[in-house]
Amino acid sequence: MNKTLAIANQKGGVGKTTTAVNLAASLAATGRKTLLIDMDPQGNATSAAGVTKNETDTLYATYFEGKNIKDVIKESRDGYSIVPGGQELIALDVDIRDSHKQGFLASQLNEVQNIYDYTIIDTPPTLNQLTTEALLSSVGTLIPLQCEYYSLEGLTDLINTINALSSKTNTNNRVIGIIRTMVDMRNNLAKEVSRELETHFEKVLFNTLIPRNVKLAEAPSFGISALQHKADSFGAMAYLALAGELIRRVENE
Amino acid sequence: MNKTLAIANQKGGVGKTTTAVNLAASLAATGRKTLLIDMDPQGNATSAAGVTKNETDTLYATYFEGKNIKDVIKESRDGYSIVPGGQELIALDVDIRDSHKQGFLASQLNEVQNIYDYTIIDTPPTLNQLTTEALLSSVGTLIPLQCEYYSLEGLTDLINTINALSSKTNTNNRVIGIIRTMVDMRNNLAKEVSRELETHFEKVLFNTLIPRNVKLAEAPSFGISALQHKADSFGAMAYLALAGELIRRVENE
Ligand SMILES: Nc1ncnc2c1ncn2[C@@H]1O[C@H](COP(=O)(O)OP(=O)(O)OP(=O)(O)O)[C@@H](O)[C@H]1O
Ligand SMILES: Nc1ncnc2c1ncn2[C@@H]1O[C@H](COP(=O)(O)OP(=O)(O)OP(=O)(O)O)[C@@H](O)[C@H]1O
Ligand SMILES: [Mg+2]
Ligand SMILES: [Mg+2]
Repeated sequence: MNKTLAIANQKGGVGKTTTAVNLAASLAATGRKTLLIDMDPQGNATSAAGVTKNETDTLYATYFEGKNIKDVIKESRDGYSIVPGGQELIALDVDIRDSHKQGFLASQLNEVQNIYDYTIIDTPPTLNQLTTEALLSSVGTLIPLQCEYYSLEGLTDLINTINALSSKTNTNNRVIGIIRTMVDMRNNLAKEVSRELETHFEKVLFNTLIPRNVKLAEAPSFGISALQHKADSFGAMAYLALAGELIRRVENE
Repeated sequence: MNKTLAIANQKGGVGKTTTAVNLAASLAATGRKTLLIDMDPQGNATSAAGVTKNETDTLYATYFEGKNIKDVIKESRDGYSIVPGGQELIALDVDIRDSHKQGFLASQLNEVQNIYDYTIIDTPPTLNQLTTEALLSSVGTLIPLQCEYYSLEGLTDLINTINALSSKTNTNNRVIGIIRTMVDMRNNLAKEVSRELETHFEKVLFNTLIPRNVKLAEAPSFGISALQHKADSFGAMAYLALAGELIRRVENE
């Protein structure tokens, strides 16, 4: 039943990694077998999963050294599995373009198709080959978005890029939802942007709002999700609610 | 006297564009002739300067069409000039690598060397050819940083990358300073990270703290800086203070 979902937005710092990690932990908490793939050279999701960066194999080993993806999978402390990321992924970004090996990740993921219920892919803040691999491998994309001006500005381009890629390569990735992150409804800017989103993107907008909550920013320094760090925090509960909303959207199709 | 400074950090959403735009406006307010270069395909600095994106020439025209950089410069409403950015810069990123044209921006900037006192370059959240061009053209780099775990994690790598690039290409770019942005000293995480920075990076840390202030997030939707939007806001005053600190560091050498 493996549903592969990409978390993407070329706007930086909108909560892609925070969403990937806390969604994976929440899905695992509902008993669904979940794999997280860190496609970002920064490797933030890898540290958030409690795995030491740059000391463990990444997709570099499966791409250049012929290792099987199953051999690089590590276990987080939150009940989900992870394929680590790190600086060496930059070499993949260059070689996939130069050798025209687009689609490499999709064929790797076939190996684990029957093991997981969900595969979540965290991507870097740029539409490079690594992000393209994630989009090509997915049946759906989640777009985390801050309710601020610069984020709103790039949204339409991003949705067009995702749709154009699917039709060009005849793959079936589509935007499953927009997630409003770090929301502080006390300020007018957030309310205004949120209203714009409700007017123009109503069908794809998730109802769950993720509030700004310091527990979400603290948790990665302990290598765990907010669910483990402080289960009753507003941040942890919001991501559990988001997981519930995602399950309804994806499993009831 | 033109001092060319890059604003860089591959961590997304740390306030690179907000710093570039508000620093340019503050330097202009002190009577220094300032040029802002938007090297980001997102083009956020271009909209913040009140210039309509994708309707005006970018460095694409100077790179592929032989236009002179002086012909693409526009005026902001804040008293600084800007070379616009936008999606078409992605073509430069690919061609600079493929045709080994590193150093193109530095030679373009020679044309305007005697016109400006400061040139500020905003970069995308990734260490690609566009960011490399900015680093190769600069005498100094400013690193905006959020006082949070993921930002701190990538800092040492970033500083090493900047220094390695300078020694490899025999250029004289160095890290002039780290700027703490979106600081909310009410929360312990920010205090803790700030203390870490003071212990390990004291010599390069700017004293000026940029507080989280909604006026900074509102201003770009009007195409102006916070200085114009609300001059007495904490955000606008912090960037004026930062410009003062930068001037002392750079001009008193
Ligand atoms: N809801 C939230 N409340 C408080 N802090 C948050 C929240 N979501 C994310 N953060 C913090 O904001 C910063 C940016 O989030 P994050 O790194 O997840 O974004 P990103 O989109 O993955 O960034 P990048 O573009 O660099 O990959 C991080 O320091 C994170 O801890
Ligand atoms: N001091 C501040 N107070 C409040 N909001 C801020 C502040 N600095 C930046 N912001 C807002 O935070 C978001 C991220 O800032 P900004 O876009 O400048 O970061 P960036 O590093 O340029 O992002 P990218 O990595 O996408 O280029 C923006 O919506 C911006 O308006
Ligand atoms: Mg991330
Ligand atoms: Mg920016």
